[in-house]
Amino acid sequence: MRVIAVINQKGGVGKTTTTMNLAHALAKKGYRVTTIDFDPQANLTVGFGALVRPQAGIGNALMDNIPLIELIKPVRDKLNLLPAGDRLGEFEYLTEGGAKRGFMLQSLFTREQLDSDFILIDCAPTSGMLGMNALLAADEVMVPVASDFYSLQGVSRLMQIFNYVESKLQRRTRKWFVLTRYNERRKMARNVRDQIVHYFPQQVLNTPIRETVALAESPAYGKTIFDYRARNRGAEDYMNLASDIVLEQVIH
Amino acid sequence: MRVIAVINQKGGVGKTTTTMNLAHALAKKGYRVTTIDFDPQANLTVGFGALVRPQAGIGNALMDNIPLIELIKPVRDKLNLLPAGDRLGEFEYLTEGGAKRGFMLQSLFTREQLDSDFILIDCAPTSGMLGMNALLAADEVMVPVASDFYSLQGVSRLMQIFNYVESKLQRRTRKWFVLTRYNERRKMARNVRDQIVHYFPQQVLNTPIRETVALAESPAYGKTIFDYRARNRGAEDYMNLASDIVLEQVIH
Ligand SMILES: Nc1ncnc2c1ncn2[C@@H]1O[C@H](COP(=O)(O)OP(=O)(O)OP(=O)(O)O)[C@@H](O)[C@H]1O
Ligand SMILES: Nc1ncnc2c1ncn2[C@@H]1O[C@H](COP(=O)(O)OP(=O)(O)OP(=O)(O)O)[C@@H](O)[C@H]1O
Ligand SMILES: [Mg+2]
Ligand SMILES: [Mg+2]
Repeated sequence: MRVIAVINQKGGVGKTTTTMNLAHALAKKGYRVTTIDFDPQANLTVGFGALVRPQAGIGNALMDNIPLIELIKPVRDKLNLLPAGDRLGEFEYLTEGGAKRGFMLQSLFTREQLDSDFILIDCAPTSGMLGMNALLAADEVMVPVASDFYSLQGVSRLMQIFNYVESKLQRRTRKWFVLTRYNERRKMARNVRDQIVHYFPQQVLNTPIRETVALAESPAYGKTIFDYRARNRGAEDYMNLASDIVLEQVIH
Repeated sequence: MRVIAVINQKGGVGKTTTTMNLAHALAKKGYRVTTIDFDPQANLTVGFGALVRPQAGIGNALMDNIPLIELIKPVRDKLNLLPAGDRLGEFEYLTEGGAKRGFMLQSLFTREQLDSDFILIDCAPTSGMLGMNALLAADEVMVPVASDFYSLQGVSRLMQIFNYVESKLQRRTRKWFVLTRYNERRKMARNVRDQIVHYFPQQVLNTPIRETVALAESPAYGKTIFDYRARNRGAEDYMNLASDIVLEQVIH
């Protein structure tokens, strides 16, 4: 079972778009996938067409000890979603519990075995309590990097945070980078790709996800790219990214 | 003096790009402007070319009571910046102080008069402590709305948060919306514009900021669009947006 946290504290770099579409691509390849919407804004839940009001989700598992089995919803064939739920915002600002608050998601996974080939955790654009919990619960981290300057800046800050946490806790997670919102014709996009490949050799997944309007449209219909436009290049890119993560194919 | 918080908890919608370029446009029109980088990620500070390490900023004013006068840096003619500073991340997770923690920025403004025609506060993509402080310290709110579905979704959630806070505190701020990353040829962009104008009549500023690669490139050089490509359409859009906010020109 591979537990992958999709993390980048920079906003709007494609964390949710990647979690949703990569998850569906892996499911289409036959893997059993569970996605966790770990953002109180619940974009992933909405994107799958799975939002209801009120809703219980990962927030309630953490705050109210509701068993995961009662919260997980099948959203596609071989693809399950643990929605954000209405209490996740409170969890972010939980004050009691001291340092072990960072381990609550990890303990949840230990207590309640999730039966999946892949678990993908869609994170919020913050590096606080939610980000810490995701990092500590995961064995691998996937960092979507949009093809612009602030995104690149965000990566170096993120790496400092990871290195600090990992040295304190004597643990290491594997890191993968995904180029998102990529436009080969833009010099800036090529620069960002070159910088990321330079600083993280053997860690940048092979397929850049190109800027494609259908990827932005599909969540408006509660659909993944595979539901919405299965032969679109956005579907092709995410299917190729799924092969990349399975086979660990990186840019050389 | 107009105190405007640039707020949207959705990531990557153009808060920082708008704060930086709108501020410079207003300064070029002769207004005295102070910008506040209220995001621990310090994108605004970097975008102006004003980041140094270590750096004291608004976080230190709030946490250490350093006077603002010692922290404010002139960054352009008639344009000052109060950088994020290294302690702002801690302020976000401050636990002592109870409910009045939300009023700390407001009290700071009351105690230390900032002498400006406009104060623009660039906010982080979160709706926690930082967002609350900005909302309560400002008289007006500017909401950049990127031209896609999740951005639109984010607006309705943001409005619920504003309405809740404002009814509790019996106060109202003026709200402005700015269409960002706009592409007239995309149906989705036109839909987002139509929805925002429909739900917020008289509140959507007249000039949509078009998707323009120079706007994404300029911060890589520590430049605003006016420093980088002054005759570019990105500069034109932000200069027009500056007229819109001064004259309160909205889409009808
Ligand atoms: N490859 C792409 N092509 C076109 N649009 C994209 C692409 N990737 C993402 N987008 C759009 O860009 C916006 C930001 O993407 P998304 O919401 O997935 O980012 P995020 O990192 O999850 O944001 P947040 O930090 O707010 O959680 C969305 O409207 C999305 O539909
Ligand atoms: N009109 C535009 N044209 C082209 N690129 C743009 C435009 N507006 C913003 N961008 C780019 O989109 C990305 C997101 O913009 P920006 O960082 O200003 O958003 P933000 O809302 O401040 O993000 P965050 O939530 O992370 O603080 C940046 O790389 C920026 O350069
Ligand atoms: Mg997201
Ligand atoms: Mg920003």
